[in-house]
Amino acid sequence: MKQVISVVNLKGGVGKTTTAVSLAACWGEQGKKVLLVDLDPQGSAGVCVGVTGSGSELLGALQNINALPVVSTDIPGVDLVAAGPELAAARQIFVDGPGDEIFKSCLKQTRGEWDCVIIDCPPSLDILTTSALLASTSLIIPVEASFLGLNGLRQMVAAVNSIKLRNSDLDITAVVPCRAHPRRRIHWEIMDRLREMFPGKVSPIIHENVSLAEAPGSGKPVILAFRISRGSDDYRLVSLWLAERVGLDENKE
Amino acid sequence: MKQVISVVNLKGGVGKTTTAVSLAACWGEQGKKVLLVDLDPQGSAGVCVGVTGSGSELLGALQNINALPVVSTDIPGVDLVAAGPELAAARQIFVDGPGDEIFKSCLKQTRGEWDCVIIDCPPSLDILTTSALLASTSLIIPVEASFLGLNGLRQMVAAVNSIKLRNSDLDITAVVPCRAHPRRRIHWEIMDRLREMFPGKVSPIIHENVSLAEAPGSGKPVILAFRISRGSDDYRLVSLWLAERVGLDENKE
Ligand SMILES: Nc1ncnc2c1ncn2[C@@H]1O[C@H](COP(=O)(O)OP(=O)(O)OP(=O)(O)O)[C@@H](O)[C@H]1O
Ligand SMILES: Nc1ncnc2c1ncn2[C@@H]1O[C@H](COP(=O)(O)OP(=O)(O)OP(=O)(O)O)[C@@H](O)[C@H]1O
Ligand SMILES: [Mg+2]
Ligand SMILES: [Mg+2]
Repeated sequence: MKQVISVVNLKGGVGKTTTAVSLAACWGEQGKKVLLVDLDPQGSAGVCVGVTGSGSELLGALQNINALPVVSTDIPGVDLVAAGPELAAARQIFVDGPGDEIFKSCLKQTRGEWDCVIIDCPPSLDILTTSALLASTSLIIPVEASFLGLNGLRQMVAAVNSIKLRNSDLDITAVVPCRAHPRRRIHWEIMDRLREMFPGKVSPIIHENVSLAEAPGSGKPVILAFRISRGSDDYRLVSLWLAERVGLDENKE
Repeated sequence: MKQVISVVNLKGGVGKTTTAVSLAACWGEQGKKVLLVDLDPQGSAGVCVGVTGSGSELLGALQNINALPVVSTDIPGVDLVAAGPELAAARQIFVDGPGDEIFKSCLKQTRGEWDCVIIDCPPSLDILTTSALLASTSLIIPVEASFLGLNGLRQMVAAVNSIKLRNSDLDITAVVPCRAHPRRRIHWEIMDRLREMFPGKVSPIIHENVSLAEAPGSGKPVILAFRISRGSDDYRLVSLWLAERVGLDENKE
């Protein structure tokens, strides 16, 4: 069973899209085949890999319970399911009940030779995020080391625990500290709290770094836009730390 | 007609809550009376003023179309309508149609001597944000000077234009550049774009500053937690720049 990994956090602007796109690109660089699914109507993940769309094809696939519309990208090893503003209509169409299982069956019908699927989620606990959680085997939670970030994290954990009743495979694999300022006192206070809440699951940190703020403007992930940069180093390290935890390091032979 | 100001942006983590809370506190300091309404189930605005809640009272008021539940805070001049995780249920209950006008009629029934109402919105274009837009006379859009931020802004503007058909009072009053890094090249590129898109409406900038990252942990707005700080200076300046634009500078006598 290939790994389905959701990158999720109710708190906005913590680095979900940056993490989903960077991990997909790093694992692609290491020879893996990755399907990157954008479930955020903002379509940020697509923008980061140079693909913009309206979201109507993805919405159509969900409405008809078909295979997801997959496009190739310029990023080695990475395919994309693009989103866009029209995807927001899914929130009205699939109001709860069995509606949140639709995405999982669309994903099952989607044919391709991928080692893993990475899903970029929107900043809310709505039907789109719930659908991703129901289809996933593991979760990566990017967290900004901030007080408001901790507040959102508690709500996130409560939501995950209630989804686990319907999807027993689901597990929080890692918490990734993003946009980190290690010279701020608050950084260490929050890191201590994260290690208490998620022992053994806190990854190496991703520093706040201009390469990560500028990469989306080039339509390329940071490891292609700024090969030698703090952003690239940090994500390469985290991608290796995570690979064994999501079962990507086994040799395919 | 007292001003009803929504602080809104689909993009997450740009500084909506920080801006809503800081403006309320600054105008309170200048002798105004402000009602701060938290419409985000994360309840971040409440956390910033030392009040946490479940959101069940606000949800109840919306369900029964009653006056909003107002509590006082330790912040001079500022009252609060608190949110919390249970507010998320409103998304399922008021699925579109007249459901999004409910908040406006609850606000009309809410009695109090306020000079203005400030609404902190969640990072999505859902029923909660739409409800706020329908009840508002002016909009403040915090923006992080980033490429992904611009992408979300275009969607935001399209959504506002469609709401204007139902609420002709609505107007984008200001775009507030938040978490700014003026030493980055990308900052100036994006600022130029913002001034083209919103001529005359771009406020002075709010710098990225540790005081604003740490203030929420104290349960106080930055002007009370760190009286002398970059964060306080920046928001005091922006609050004065905005006061005349939202009609708060007229003397009440
Ligand atoms: N480590 C970093 N250093 C500097 N900038 C970063 C870093 N990580 C992300 N960013 C920038 O911060 C902004 C927020 O990141 P991103 O969009 O990935 O967060 P998100 O959680 O996906 O946001 P949303 O909640 O809107 O989906 C983006 O402009 C991004 O370019
Ligand atoms: N100018 C600033 N300098 C440093 N940190 C800031 C600044 N403005 C906001 N922050 C911090 O950045 C994080 C995001 O800000 P905030 O929560 O206000 O954004 P938001 O748009 O309300 O987020 P959400 O989309 O989750 O509602 C918070 O931890 C906040 O403390
Ligand atoms: Mg995102
Ligand atoms: Mg907020």
